[in-house]
Amino acid sequence: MRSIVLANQKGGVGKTTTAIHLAHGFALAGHRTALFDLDPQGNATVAVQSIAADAVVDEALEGLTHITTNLWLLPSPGDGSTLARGATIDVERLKDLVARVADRLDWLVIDCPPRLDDWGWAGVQIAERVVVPVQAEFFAMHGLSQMLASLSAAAVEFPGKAALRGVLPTMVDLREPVTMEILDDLRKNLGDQLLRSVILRDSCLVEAASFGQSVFHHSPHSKGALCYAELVKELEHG
Amino acid sequence: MRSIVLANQKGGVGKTTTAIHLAHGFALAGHRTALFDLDPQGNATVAVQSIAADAVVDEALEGLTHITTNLWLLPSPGDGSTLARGATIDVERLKDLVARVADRLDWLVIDCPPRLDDWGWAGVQIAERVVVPVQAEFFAMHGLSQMLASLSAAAVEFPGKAALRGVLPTMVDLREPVTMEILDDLRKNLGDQLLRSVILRDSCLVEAASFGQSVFHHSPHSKGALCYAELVKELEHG
Ligand SMILES: Nc1ncnc2c1ncn2[C@@H]1O[C@H](COP(=O)(O)OP(=O)(O)OP(=O)(O)O)[C@@H](O)[C@H]1O
Ligand SMILES: Nc1ncnc2c1ncn2[C@@H]1O[C@H](COP(=O)(O)OP(=O)(O)OP(=O)(O)O)[C@@H](O)[C@H]1O
Ligand SMILES: [Mg+2]
Ligand SMILES: [Mg+2]
Repeated sequence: MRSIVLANQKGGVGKTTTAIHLAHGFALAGHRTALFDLDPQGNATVAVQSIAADAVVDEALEGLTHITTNLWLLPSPGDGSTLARGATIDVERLKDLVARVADRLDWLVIDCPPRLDDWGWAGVQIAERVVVPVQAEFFAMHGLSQMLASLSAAAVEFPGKAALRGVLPTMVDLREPVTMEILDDLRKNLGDQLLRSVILRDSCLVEAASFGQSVFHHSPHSKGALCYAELVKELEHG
Repeated sequence: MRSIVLANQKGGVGKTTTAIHLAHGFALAGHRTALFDLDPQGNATVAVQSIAADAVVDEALEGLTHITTNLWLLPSPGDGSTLARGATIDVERLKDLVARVADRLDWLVIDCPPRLDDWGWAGVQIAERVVVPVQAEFFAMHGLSQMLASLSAAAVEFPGKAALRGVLPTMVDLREPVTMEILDDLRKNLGDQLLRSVILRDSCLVEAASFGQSVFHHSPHSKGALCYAELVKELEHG
């Protein structure tokens, strides 16, 4: 089983949107996949509510919810209420679950909250590799170097985990003139640490989430669907 | 002294951008203002580094940094490193500071991290009023109702604090056809809880932040500057 966590302490950069579409993309490609929602806010859990459509969903797997063909979900730990903060995470129990499902899954995709708190830190220590979504904006590099430094430290603290798979530019708006300049900058600064794929800004992605669907069902020919399909391929072959 | 906190558990909705421009806006309007950066990530602290330009900045105020005319800063508590997580917050000491500066300031503006953790919760309990920035997107209402429920609970737990001043649509992109529909929806659902002001999407805001400046200096005639000027007026008279 290969595992990948979406992590960035910056808020609203597309961690959840990417986690959902990687998980569904791997599943559609025929890989048995689990999506772990480690964010008490539960955005990923909500956004896949209607993903099943007409699929048969009754294959038990260690208490994970079977949500569509080839795809299981570990739902969000919180009821999402901010008054449920301080819900303590049992990392050992989580590692245990990962160990139990490892031989029955091909892929594990993990969504984290922003600010790398306990839940985010747990996500980083149970995943072999990390993808860091980043907005193609001026401000992106500042928080990014901090984030990459933290991941290097994590990779030392948790041998075999938290290795950087790559940085993923998200919400890329080609109507904004500075965007190409920023992508160039990212390539110069990151070299091979920058993934080949880029996720273009596409309101179909937002719309799909509001229907509890992935864009692969909701708008399969949209920019969002095409970009995430590319990313799935890139990570399959990585 | 009037106090306002920017809070929303959702990431990347414009809390920091709004906090900076409210603080600078009040200062430019002649009000003595403090900006408290309660986010260990320190985005606000970084984004005002060059705000001083040529202003005289030497008026001591209880250990706050005098950053430009009429504007003081309580810098971020973290060095921003995610490895500094678990830095414990001393809420009593923070309340103490607020009490000491109250008679020498007209406005206090507080920036919070996403996910209403300890630092966010502290922000909510030291501010009389809360502004909740929200992206004008399909998904916005879901997290918002949760957020407003948490704030109602906070207002009960901390009498005289955490009263909702209003919800502020941010990053409003008039090129997106569904935007007007979403704003209409917000107005229907929220009524008077929705502020009159709306912050349009404007890359000048991102650019200004990358120079450590506010848009009022960097691009004073931009959409971003005009929108935030409107918001400052609305809150001054509220
Ligand atoms: N490529 C895209 N084009 C347009 N909108 C997008 C795109 N990717 C994500 N979004 C939208 O931007 C918002 C933020 O995305 P998302 O929730 O995935 O970010 P996040 O990093 O998980 O946020 P948080 O830090 O709060 O967990 C959502 O409303 C989402 O639907
Ligand atoms: N009106 C706007 N137009 C264009 N870009 C904007 C606008 N408001 C904010 N941004 C940009 O969007 C990104 C997120 O904004 P910001 O950092 O203020 O959100 P936040 O809610 O404080 O995020 P976090 O949850 O990580 O603290 C930043 O790069 C910022 O420069
Ligand atoms: Mg998320
Ligand atoms: Mg912020």
